[in-house]
Amino acid sequence: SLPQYTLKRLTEYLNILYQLREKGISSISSGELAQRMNITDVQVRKDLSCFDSIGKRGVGYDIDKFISIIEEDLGLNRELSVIIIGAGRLGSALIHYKRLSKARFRVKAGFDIAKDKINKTINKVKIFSIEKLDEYLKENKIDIAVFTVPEDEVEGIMDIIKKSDIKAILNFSPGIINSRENLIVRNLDIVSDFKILSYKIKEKNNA
Amino acid sequence: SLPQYTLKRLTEYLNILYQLREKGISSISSGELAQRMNITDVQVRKDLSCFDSIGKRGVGYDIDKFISIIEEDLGLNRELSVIIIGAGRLGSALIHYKRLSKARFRVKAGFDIAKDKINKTINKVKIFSIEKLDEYLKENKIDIAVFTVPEDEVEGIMDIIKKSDIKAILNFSPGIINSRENLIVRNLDIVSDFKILSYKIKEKNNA
Ligand SMILES: NC(=O)c1ccc[n+]([C@@H]2O[C@H](COP(=O)([O-])OP(=O)(O)OC[C@H]3O[C@@H](n4cnc5c(N)ncnc54)[C@H](O)[C@@H]3O)[C@@H](O)[C@H]2O)c1
Ligand SMILES: NC(=O)c1ccc[n+]([C@@H]2O[C@H](COP(=O)([O-])OP(=O)(O)OC[C@H]3O[C@@H](n4cnc5c(N)ncnc54)[C@H](O)[C@@H]3O)[C@@H](O)[C@H]2O)c1
Repeated sequence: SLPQYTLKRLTEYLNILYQLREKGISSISSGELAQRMNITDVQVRKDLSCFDSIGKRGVGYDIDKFISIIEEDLGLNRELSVIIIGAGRLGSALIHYKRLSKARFRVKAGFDIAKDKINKTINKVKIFSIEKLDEYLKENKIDIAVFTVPEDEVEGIMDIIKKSDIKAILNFSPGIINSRENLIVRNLDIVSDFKILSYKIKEKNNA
Repeated sequence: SLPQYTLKRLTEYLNILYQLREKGISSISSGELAQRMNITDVQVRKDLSCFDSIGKRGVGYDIDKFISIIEEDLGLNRELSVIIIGAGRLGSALIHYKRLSKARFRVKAGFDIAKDKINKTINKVKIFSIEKLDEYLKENKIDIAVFTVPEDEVEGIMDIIKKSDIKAILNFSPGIINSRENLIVRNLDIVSDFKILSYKIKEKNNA
């Protein structure tokens, strides 16, 4: 089982590798990957030591092979179905986000409470009333639910999700939802990324 | 200088600590923090060993003290000014996001190209024409620029940002912007979080 931060790094390697492949570049050394990631060569090679078939050190890693090995390891060789709960600004940004479907995460439906959003179609995704969520999940296999609703609405929606076969939640709503035995939860707060920038700005000012 | 992943963990500790403080809890042990973070006790204590004034092991860390030490270390004891470039779905979600201003990141202005968005005010933030960005940055001290524009627009906007005194970019637009000597860049792609969920779902299915 991959540690949390190796997992995160692997998704970041993927982003760099896709970009290089698009430019027609076919191989990359661990040193160059480390430089682009702003981490040590040692760290990169440590991460890749779990994959013995990636390629030879020194010669550089073959990018296509590298990509397919990480994708396979992350389980990205299949489609995962997604619903967006709360089709507001953030929810609709995700429904429109092309990279999501390119990465094979299919948004199957959205749910909302507002009359002017229900029964509309956004980027081919139908928005249903939140009242229909329970029934929808009985009739449709959904892997991931995304929460983009106001904070107070989370608890009520969690009651429905917990009874369903949904495997994981990506939570953008304020408040931490705890993972439980049958439900993987990832809480995302963009403020953390601002705080990381705040530290780096402070560091640079002190330099 | 804190390593990348310690930095990320510190922001995550903060989120947990705020939540506990709101519930009126005044102390927490490294073991309990580790459990909530789903990481090892060893990792937590290793991260906190850089802060010798946090508190005694065994007794648990005082939450108020813990919070103020991390906040100080991350440079969060001051306001940072932010502009949002691209006031669409994602950009306006950030302009409305209350937690951002609570964490003292002040959105001073937005910029856009669409006639129906320019000269509007969203959540007290004025949206200017992108044509005015150059001049605005000469007259206003801005710390962080957020990019929430379509991919092809990034390069032209980068030309303006590079000439200004902006210290850091938080980039949501597709494509990786490389950090350079005088500019800190953080590229964020929510697809990575979906990929992490994909791995955890695959792992659970295999268990
Ligand atoms: N995690 C982050 O980094 C981050 C960033 C921005 C916003 N947010 C949060 O995400 C949430 C959404 O932000 P937004 O800007 O899109 O707000 P929004 O108001 O545009 O969207 C919220 C949507 O949820 C709908 N809704 C309300 N109650 C509902 C319910 N019970 N069931 C289904 N839908 C319901 C609303 O009708 C609306 O369409 C907010 O809580 C905001 O604080 C988080
Ligand atoms: N990183 C992520 O995880 C993530 C998630 C969702 C969307 N996105 C990306 O973020 C971007 C914005 O997404 P969105 O859903 O808000 O799209 P949107 O179309 O609602 O918003 C884009 C805004 O940029 C404006 N714009 C276009 N050209 C401009 C220019 N030259 N200068 C200033 N403003 C300009 C548009 O008028 C529009 O208001 C897209 O590129 C999208 O792919 C990234």
